[in-house]
Parts: sequence; structure tokens; C-alpha cells
Amino acid sequence: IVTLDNVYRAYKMGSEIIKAVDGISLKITQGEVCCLQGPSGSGKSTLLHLMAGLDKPTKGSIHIGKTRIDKLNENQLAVFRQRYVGFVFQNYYLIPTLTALENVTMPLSFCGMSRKKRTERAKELLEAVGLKDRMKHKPSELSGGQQQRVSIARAFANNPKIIFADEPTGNLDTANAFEMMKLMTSMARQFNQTLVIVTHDVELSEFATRIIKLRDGKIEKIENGRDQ
Amino acid sequence: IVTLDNVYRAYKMGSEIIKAVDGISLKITQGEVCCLQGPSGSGKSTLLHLMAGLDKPTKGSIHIGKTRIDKLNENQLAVFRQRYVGFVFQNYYLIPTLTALENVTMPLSFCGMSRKKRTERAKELLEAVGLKDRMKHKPSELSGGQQQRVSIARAFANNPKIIFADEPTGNLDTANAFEMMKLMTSMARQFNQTLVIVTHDVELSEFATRIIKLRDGKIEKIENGRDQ
Ligand SMILES: Nc1ncnc2c1ncn2[C@@H]1O[C@H](COP(=O)(O)OP(=O)(O)OP(=O)(O)O)[C@@H](O)[C@H]1O
Ligand SMILES: Nc1ncnc2c1ncn2[C@@H]1O[C@H](COP(=O)(O)OP(=O)(O)OP(=O)(O)O)[C@@H](O)[C@H]1O
Ligand SMILES: [Mg+2]
Ligand SMILES: [Mg+2]
Repeated sequence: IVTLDNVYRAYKMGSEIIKAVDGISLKITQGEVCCLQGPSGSGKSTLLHLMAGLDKPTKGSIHIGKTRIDKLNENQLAVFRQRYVGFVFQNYYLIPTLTALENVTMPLSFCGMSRKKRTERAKELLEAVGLKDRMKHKPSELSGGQQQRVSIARAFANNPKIIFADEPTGNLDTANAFEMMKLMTSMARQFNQTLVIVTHDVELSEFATRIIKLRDGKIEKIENGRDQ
Repeated sequence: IVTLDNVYRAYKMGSEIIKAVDGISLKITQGEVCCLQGPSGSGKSTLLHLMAGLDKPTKGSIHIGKTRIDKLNENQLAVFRQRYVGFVFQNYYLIPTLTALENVTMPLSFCGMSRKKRTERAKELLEAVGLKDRMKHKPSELSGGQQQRVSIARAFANNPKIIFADEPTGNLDTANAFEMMKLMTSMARQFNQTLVIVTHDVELSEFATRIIKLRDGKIEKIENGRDQ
């Protein structure tokens, strides 16, 4: 469902060129749970943003399904992402003036769902991530791990075909991190969604169908996960 | 060096009262590496902010050394923290318009150090956390783990007596997380600094003199670390 063909992403810093993604080709299949690992600064977030259409490559092509997303303009991308893509950001990017419930209903407001159905769906997701008693809290009234869980709920809200998650459990204790991975993978299985998850947590990679290891913007190796 | 006596921190949310910290008494000794653990939402960040004078308790007293910090006014607290306290925030709070180098020199600008010495000190710290080639980058031009490392360097910049760190390695891969813990504990030993570190990473607690486990705003138990 996601195809990267010889993708590069470089940044020009004065006289220096930083190769955040330095020649990556990759095919991710529908329904896969693809785990992305590698040292700090190896290009994981950059790669994830490119795959989700949140950034454009310097070279190479990126397809989601049959759509070549690196050639879409900003408006087309916004519509495309709204329908097909969910994203959990490394620093959540929740809207500070909205409650947890409002943050999760936001992606649904473009779906033609009634207000009543949107709230029901958002409540269901927030309950699933363990935040039943925190729905009226704004982000500043939530702990770090609670904000992270709101951001996970939001990514699943509109039932996207692919969910990209950048360190979705970095701020959670082991028990909660496991709960979140079980929840995300079981929801994804139920709706045949594809998950691409960046995580430093070596224990969580047991949930993966494949583990892709990055180093210096390149793929160092690919391992098969337990789900073969 | 840090003394909490029957400390409470409650939040009023409409008709509900949330007991983030629900009766904690604790003494932390100079030079200790104190690890704070517990489930998401158990009160770790709240407790850390109270200890560092970044928040006031609803009840109870907090001393750093002989100074009762919950009775200082905003100006007195700012001066006190500037001299004695370093803080690594769960979401870094780097200044987005400043480079990594400028972010680290900032705490030093109140120390009476010459500009040349401040830059030297900041470069030394950024090199120690592995960011020698990223000093001119702004936070938006750094990976998540790199931003976290700048925030660690900044906390040590003015050689404070106590450093409070809220999940300082949450966004780092295992190898880098270990490097950071080794670095922080060895710097602290060298200058007899006290470290109070919130971390979900069970492996990192081997660096601790004591491990304090929280649950629902209370201390569940205290374990002795390897350093006994
Ligand atoms: N301003 C606030 N208003 C209301 N409730 C709050 C506020 N700030 C924090 N809380 C609540 O207090 C509790 C403790 O929060 P805290 O941030 O200390 O948890 P934590 O242990 O650091 O969690 P995490 O591991 O997820 O970072 C949480 O349940 C949170 O929802
Ligand atoms: N806007 C930018 N300008 C210059 N360099 C950048 C920019 N954004 C990222 N980089 C660099 O690109 C490299 C890859 O960054 P990326 O955020 O993808 O790493 P990462 O693998 O997600 O790291 P982490 O595990 O720390 O989150 C880093 O070395 C970073 O400094
Ligand atoms: Mg990243
Ligand atoms: Mg916290």
C-alpha cells in the first residue's frame, strides 16, 4: 500500500548538506504492522513524514495505493490524508484550547458524521485508551502519557487505511505501552488497517510483521517479525 | 537536600477534585540518584514540578536545603532556581527561535560568565551529548531525540546543585539512552550533584541509589538501587 522508490530527503544548512533520508526503496503491504527502528537522528521521523505526505522528497517517488503523493498539491494532499491517513506525532500536536474529547472528534468533522455519532465514536476511543475520566481535560491538564494516548485515539478516529505512529509509547510505562500496542494492532487487524510504527522499544517489536532498521538515512537491515 | 513534608497537590475540575499528589513525605539526600517510577498519570511530573519550585502544593511544605521553597514569591523562586536547579522537561520547552548552542548558553547568561566562557561551556556540553554537528540547528531542525539531548545539556549548563529530569530518555534508542544516563550520573558524581529522574525505563533504574514507585499520587514503595 505504501511504495517508496529511491527516496531522498536532504536539508541545506549553510554550506552543509544533511542527508536525513539517503536513498530508501521500500514496499509496505496492506494490513502489515511495520516497525521502524534506529538510533536517534537516523531518519525515522523524516521517513514517516514523507510516507504520510507531510513532507516532500528531494528525489524519488512515493505512492500510497495508486496515488503518487509526492506530486499532489497542498489541497489535494489535505483531502487525501483526511480520508486515508492517521498520524501520531512524536510531540502529539494536540490543540491546546480543546478538550481531549474535542481533539479526538476533530478529524471526524470532515466525514459527514452527525455530531452525536462523532461524540460517540470519540468517547469509545478515549475509553479504549484508558481516558474515560479525562475527556473534559485540556492538554495542559493531562500528564505526558495521557496526552500521548489522546493523540493515539485521534489518529484512529476516522478509521484511516494507514496509521503512522512516531514513538506512540515513548511516554508510557511498560504496562500501558503494552496495552497501547495490543489495542492498536487489534483495531488495525479488525479493519485491515496498515500500521507503520517508529519505536525505540525493542520489546514492542514482537507485535511487528517486519522490523526495518535505519542508520544514517539508509535501511541497514529488515527482519521478519513474529507474525510470519 | 530535598524535603517534602506531607505534600498534597489537588486540581479542581468543575465538581470533581483530582488528587495528583495525595500525601507524600520524602527526604532526598545530597549526591543521590533518585529514580521516580509509576504508571502514566500517577503524579510523577506533578511531584517533580513541586520539588523544583515550578508549582506550589495545596498543602504541606517543601524545602531545598534550608530554604522553604513553597513560601517564596515568583521573583525569589526565579533567582533560587537559576542558581540551584536544573530541569529537563517532558516536552523539552526549547526556545524555537534559538539554535541548540543558544538554548544551552541561556541559563549561563545570568551567571556573570564572559560570553567566551559561556560558549565554551555550552559547546563542551553539546559535544558530551553527541551533538557536535548540530549546534547551529534550531529545534525544528533537530530530531526528537536530539531536542531531548539539547534539553539535557541545558539543564547541566549552570552546574546546579539538583537536576530534575522528566523522562530525559523517552525519545532515545537504547544505546543513546544508556549513554545519556552514564553521562548524567558521572557528571553528577563529579560535582556532587543530586539527580531526581522520572523514567519509565526499568533498565535505567540500575543507575539509581533509590527507586521510588508512585501510584495514584502516593508512594507505593521505595527500593534500594544498586548503589547501596
Ligand atoms: N492542570 C491539571 N488539571 C487537572 N488535572 C491535572 C492537571 N495536571 C495534571 N492533572 C492530572 O494529574 C494526574 C497526574 O499527572 P502527572 O502529569 O503528574 O502524571 P505522570 O505520572 O507524570 O504521568 P505520565 O507518565 O503520563 O507523564 C493525571 O491524572 C492528570 O490528568
Ligand atoms: N529541518 C531540518 N534541517 C536540518 N536538519 C534536519 C532537519 N530536520 C531533521 N534534520 C536532521 O535529519 C536527521 C534525521 O532526523 P529525524 O527526525 O528523522 O531522526 P529520528 O530518527 O526521528 O530521530 P529521533 O529518534 O531522535 O526522533 C537528524 O540528524 C536531524 O538533525
Ligand atoms: Mg524522531
Ligand atoms: Mg509525566
